[in-house]
Amino acid sequence: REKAVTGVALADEQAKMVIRDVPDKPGVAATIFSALGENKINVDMIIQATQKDGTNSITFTLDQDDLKPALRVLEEIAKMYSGSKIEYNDQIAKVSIVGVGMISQPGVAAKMFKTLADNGINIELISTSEIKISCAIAKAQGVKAVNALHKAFELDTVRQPQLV
Amino acid sequence: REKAVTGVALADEQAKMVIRDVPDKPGVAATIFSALGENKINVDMIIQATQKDGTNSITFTLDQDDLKPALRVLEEIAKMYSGSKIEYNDQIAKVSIVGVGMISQPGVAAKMFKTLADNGINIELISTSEIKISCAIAKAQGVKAVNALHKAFELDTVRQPQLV
Ligand SMILES: C[C@@H](O)[C@H](N)C(=O)O
Ligand SMILES: C[C@@H](O)[C@H](N)C(=O)O
Repeated sequence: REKAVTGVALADEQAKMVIRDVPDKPGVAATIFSALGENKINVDMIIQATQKDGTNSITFTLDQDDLKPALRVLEEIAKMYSGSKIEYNDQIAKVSIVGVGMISQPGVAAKMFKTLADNGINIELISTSEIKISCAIAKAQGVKAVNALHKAFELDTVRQPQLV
Repeated sequence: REKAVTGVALADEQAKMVIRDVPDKPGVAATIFSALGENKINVDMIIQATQKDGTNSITFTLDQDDLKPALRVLEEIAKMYSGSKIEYNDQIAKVSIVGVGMISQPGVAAKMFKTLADNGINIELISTSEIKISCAIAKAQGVKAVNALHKAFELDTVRQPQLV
C-alpha cells in the first residue's frame, strides 16, 4: 500500500484574523475579500464554518507582516456590519500533512489530530483539501508538531512545503 | 500572465454535519475523527474556525449516503461532551475553483465570492488550499454556480474534478 502521507510542511510566520458575527447573506464574503484584494493583502487559508442565528464568522490566515494593513481594512469593513467584531493572533503556525493516498484512507486525519493531541497541542483551525490537511496551532509548538507528525507517519526528511 | 484559475469542479451529492460546542482542548478532534475512521466513514472537507468562550464547533462534509451512519457515530460522541449539539443538512453542493496561478493573485477568492453573490448564492462553508478554493452552497444552486464561475473565469469546458 502506498504511503498515504508523503510530506509534512510548516509555515510559522503566520497570523490569523477573524471577523465575527457578519450577516450570513450573499455578498458579505465578496465585500471582505475584495477589500483585502484591492489592498494587495495576500491571504493564505480562508475558513468559514456553519452559520448560527443568521450570522457567521470568517477566519483567515496571512503573513505576520500583513497583519497591520489587514487590520485597517477589516476595521473599515466592520463599520458596515453592526455587531461584527475583529479578533487576531499573530503567534500562529500552520502545520500540514500532504499525500495523494489520503483520499482513500479515512483514518489519516484522525491520526494527525491524535498525534497533535498526544503532544499536548491544541488545534485552533482545521482546513482540508483532497490531498492536504492543515491545522493552525500556537506558533511556539510548530517545530514540536512537525517532528511528532514526521515520526507518526514514518517520514525520513522534512520535505519542502509542496504546492497542494 | 497565466490564467489563475484553470478549472471548476462540482460535487453535488454531499451532506454537511456540524458538532457544535465541544471543548476546545487537545484530543477532541482526534476522538471525533477516530470514531468516524473506525466506522469507515469517508469525510471530505473538515472545517474548524476559531473557538469562542473555550468551546468550538467542527463542520465536515461527506457523501449523502454516509449521513445516517455518521449521525449514529456523532450521537455517541456528543454524549461525551455535555452541551454539544449535532446539526446536519443533506442538501449541499461543493463548488471549487482550481489553479496553480491563484497563489500570486489576491483577488481570485474575491472574484469567486462576488460571482456567487451576483447570482444570489449564499456561501455556507469556505475551505481553501494553495491551489483550490471550495465553497459549500445549497445543492439546488450547484449547476448555476458552476456555470457562473465558468463564465467569470473565462473557461471553456467543465474540467473533470481535479485531485488538488
Ligand atoms: C458569511 C458569508 O460567507 C455569506 N454567507 C456570503 O455568502 O457572503
Ligand atoms: C476543537 C478541537 O479541535 C480541539 N481544539 C482539539 O485540539 O482537538
